Amino acid sequence: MYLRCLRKLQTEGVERISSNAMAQRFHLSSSQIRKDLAAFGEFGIRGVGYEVDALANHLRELMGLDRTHGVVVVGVGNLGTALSRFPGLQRDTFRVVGLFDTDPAKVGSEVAGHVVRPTEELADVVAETGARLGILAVPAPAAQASYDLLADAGVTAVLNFAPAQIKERAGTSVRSIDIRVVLEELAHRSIALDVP
Amino acid sequence: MYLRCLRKLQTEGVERISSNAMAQRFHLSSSQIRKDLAAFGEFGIRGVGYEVDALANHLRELMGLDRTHGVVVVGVGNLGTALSRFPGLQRDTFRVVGLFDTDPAKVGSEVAGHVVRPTEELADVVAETGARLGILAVPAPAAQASYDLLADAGVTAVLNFAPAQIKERAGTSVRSIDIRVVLEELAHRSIALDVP
Ligand SMILES: NC(=O)c1ccc[n+]([C@@H]2O[C@H](COP(=O)([O-])OP(=O)(O)OC[C@H]3O[C@@H](n4cnc5c(N)ncnc54)[C@H](O)[C@@H]3O)[C@@H](O)[C@H]2O)c1
Ligand SMILES: NC(=O)c1ccc[n+]([C@@H]2O[C@H](COP(=O)([O-])OP(=O)(O)OC[C@H]3O[C@@H](n4cnc5c(N)ncnc54)[C@H](O)[C@@H]3O)[C@@H](O)[C@H]2O)c1
Repeated sequence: MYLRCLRKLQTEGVERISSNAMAQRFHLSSSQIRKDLAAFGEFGIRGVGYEVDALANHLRELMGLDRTHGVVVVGVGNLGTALSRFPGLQRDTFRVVGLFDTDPAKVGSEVAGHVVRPTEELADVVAETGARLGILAVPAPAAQASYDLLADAGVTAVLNFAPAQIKERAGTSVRSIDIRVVLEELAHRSIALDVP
Repeated sequence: MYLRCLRKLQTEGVERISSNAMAQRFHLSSSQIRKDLAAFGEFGIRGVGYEVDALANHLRELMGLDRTHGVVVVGVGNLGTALSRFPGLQRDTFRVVGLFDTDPAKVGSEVAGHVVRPTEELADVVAETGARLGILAVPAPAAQASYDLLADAGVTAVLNFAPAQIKERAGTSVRSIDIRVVLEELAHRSIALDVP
């Protein structure tokens, strides 16, 4: 969670921030922040605060997030294509390492520098690349089966976009994303209703 | 926020939940939950709890969320198309009411039952439909200008997917979504590092 806050600050170009300012922005107590960061071996400079980039890098390193994590995408339709082509997923921490589809018209085509492969090859690609993250961008009826395929292949975390309830298996966490939930939060904030 | 929790429960098909169970799941104190819900005129049944659907509907009604909110999408490429075709945005609380693009090849084509219009028509459509929410699915260099267009048209909240820093204007809140932040949280949870 600190990383998420720090990332936000980084995207905004903030270079330094005091624990008080962080406390205000992210709704935490500043003493808790200082305590947690000290536990990571990070001590701010009194009156100045913390250096955002250095802090973020240190936390990422501690959490093993400075390696590149392979991501496989199942379902190369509109959403899958958009995600595969996203510049942020071509290098850095998360990198798309395989694209899979069942449509023979798509298998063999090239998207974002990858050749789309049939789902039968998913387990091999996961084994070769050590990818541990999967994205489901298939239609709802195919969601559970595609999740199972990812779980069988050894993927440990799945981001699901299909509007379907996924029966989770031990060892492969899944999170479903629904843009309506995001729109709801956005709508609340802009109506500025201070109701929880 | 309660609505978000309740929505999750609804998606999981949970019909009843006690304040203790809610407290556990959503990291709140159960007395705070009971107190807040009582302020909304909702009182659980001792030993039984709250009826999830009824509670969600009541809160939505209180917050004015039971109306349909119009959403306009700017940028009808892979991502814009996927979002426009999402079944969850065809009816219910949030409904796509207009699609806009600058590519003459796309303007005039039909996507998800809507004819893609040129961005010059955005202000009119927003005025006619009363849409207050916008989604930016344009390339990064076009993001600020597209946000400004939405703000000028009277949209009050924008969801931005372009990897670009948006200079926010008063009256039109903007939230940028980056799938990497979501992947990061997912990766943490599955590594099960209990570090914040
Ligand atoms: N969560 C959200 O907010 C949100 C937003 C937009 C779209 N969606 C959902 O994302 C999914 C993808 O949307 P889209 O517009 O890209 O759809 P699409 O129809 O364009 O693409 C789906 C792709 O999945 C492939 N496919 C089908 N079954 C498969 C299987 N078993 N294994 C691998 N590939 C398979 C198809 O061949 C196709 O290429 C849909 O379920 C859609 O409802 C969710
Ligand atoms: N936030 C994320 O995690 C994430 C994930 C995937 C894609 N993206 C981003 O979403 C955006 C769209 O991705 P995509 O794959 O659909 O791209 P795309 O190139 O397929 O589509 C972009 C569309 O925007 C249109 N467009 C360009 N300038 C415009 C303007 N001024 N007004 C209206 N329309 C305009 C283009 O004609 C095109 O149809 C990109 O910025 C991409 O980087 C973000």
